[in-house]
Amino acid sequence: NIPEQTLRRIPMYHQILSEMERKRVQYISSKQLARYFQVDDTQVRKDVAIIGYKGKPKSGYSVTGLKNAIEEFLGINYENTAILIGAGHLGSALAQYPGLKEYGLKLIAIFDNDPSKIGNVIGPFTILPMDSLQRVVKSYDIGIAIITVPKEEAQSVCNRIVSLGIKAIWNFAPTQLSVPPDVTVRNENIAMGIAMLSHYLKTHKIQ
Amino acid sequence: NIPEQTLRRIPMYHQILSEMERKRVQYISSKQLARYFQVDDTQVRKDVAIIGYKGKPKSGYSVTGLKNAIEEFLGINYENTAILIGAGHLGSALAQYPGLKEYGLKLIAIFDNDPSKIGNVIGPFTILPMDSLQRVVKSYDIGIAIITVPKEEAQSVCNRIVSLGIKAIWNFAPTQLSVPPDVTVRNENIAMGIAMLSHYLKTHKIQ
Ligand SMILES: NC(=O)c1ccc[n+]([C@@H]2O[C@H](COP(=O)([O-])OP(=O)(O)OC[C@H]3O[C@@H](n4cnc5c(N)ncnc54)[C@H](O)[C@@H]3O)[C@@H](O)[C@H]2O)c1
Ligand SMILES: NC(=O)c1ccc[n+]([C@@H]2O[C@H](COP(=O)([O-])OP(=O)(O)OC[C@H]3O[C@@H](n4cnc5c(N)ncnc54)[C@H](O)[C@@H]3O)[C@@H](O)[C@H]2O)c1
Repeated sequence: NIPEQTLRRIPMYHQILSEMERKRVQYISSKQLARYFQVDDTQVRKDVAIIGYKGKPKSGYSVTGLKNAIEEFLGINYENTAILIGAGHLGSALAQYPGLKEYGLKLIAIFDNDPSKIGNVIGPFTILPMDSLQRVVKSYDIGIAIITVPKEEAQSVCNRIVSLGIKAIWNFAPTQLSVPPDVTVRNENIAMGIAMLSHYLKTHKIQ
Repeated sequence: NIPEQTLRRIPMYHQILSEMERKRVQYISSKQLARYFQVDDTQVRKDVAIIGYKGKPKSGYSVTGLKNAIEEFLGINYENTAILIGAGHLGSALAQYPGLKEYGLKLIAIFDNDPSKIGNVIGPFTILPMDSLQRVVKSYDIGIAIITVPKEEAQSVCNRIVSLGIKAIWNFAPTQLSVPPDVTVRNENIAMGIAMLSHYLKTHKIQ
């Protein structure tokens, strides 16, 4: 199993390498990469070994080579199809976010149980009722379900998704979902961000 | 310095304990808590020591006691005042999110540089122009700035915020911000979530 710290760095490496590529930089050393993360360059070399990139010329890693290796490692070249449930504030922001596609996530449809929202259009999507969930999941071989419903509703929505055979859930509701062992849940908990910032401010308060 | 893994778990402990409190559960053992995170109960005991909670009766930790200790540790009882820059899809979802308040973040004002947005209302906020940034930051002693502008604009917005004396930045734009050493940046990178899910699907593909 890959350490979470490494997995956390990998999309950031990808971000940095994409910006380097845009600026036509050809090579980057492990020392230069390490500076972005306040880690030691041996840690960067360990991460690169986990990614499975072999190139190591004297002048450092090839920016394009390492970036492509990351895309291969993350599987973002294989398009993952996704559905989104909960077309509220956050759901509609995500549905219109071009960044999803950049990371290989192809959103197919969005669902909601509010009759006043069903039939409305968000970007290229028409909000569908929950009873058409089964039809869409079956005909598109959906890999990922994104949950952006209120936390009280999240478990029951999750149960429905799991019963349709979806194996990966991206959960934005601030609650722990219980799922069978062959299903993975990735929680996005914005409290994490607030907690880190307020802890920093509290410990650095110049009073 | 606290390990990131521990800091990642702490808001989740808070979430679980709040739900237990709602269900009137009085005590919880380190073994029970450990089950939520697939960690060993000695790791939970280490985390609780970092949080600074001393209570350890035979029947486990007091749910309310540990929850309050976490709130103290995270500083979420001290209200942190915040401003948000970039009233687009994500910015307006965040501005209307009641979860910010629950974690002690008091949003004071939202700003944008698009003339067609300035003056519009989102929830309780009127979108302000960037020229009134200085006035608001000075009169409210702002602790945190939330950046939800496109990534090409993020560094210049960040420079402006830092020049006004703000020490904590919550950055949603997928780019690395460079800041002076006494400023902390918390990056929310949704690519991380997509990367973990697509990596899981790729390695568990049932062909
Ligand atoms: N808004 C944010 O910035 C933000 C940030 C982080 C996390 N979250 C979390 O994301 C979730 C969504 O937040 P929001 O602000 O978009 O809320 P919201 O109320 O604007 O949207 C929720 C949507 O879910 C729909 N819904 C409710 N129950 C449903 C069900 N059983 N089946 C299908 N659809 C259902 C509602 O009709 C509504 O459209 C919440 O759990 C929230 O805590 C929100
Ligand atoms: N929408 C999402 O779900 C989502 C998810 C993750 C990350 N992000 C990131 O968050 C940021 C915002 O995304 P969005 O989808 O809300 O974009 P958006 O285009 O809807 O909103 C951006 C807003 O920033 C304003 N702006 C641009 N330059 C500015 C400047 N110099 N000063 C002040 N305001 C300025 C624009 O007028 C606009 O209102 C982007 O960097 C994006 O990559 C978005």
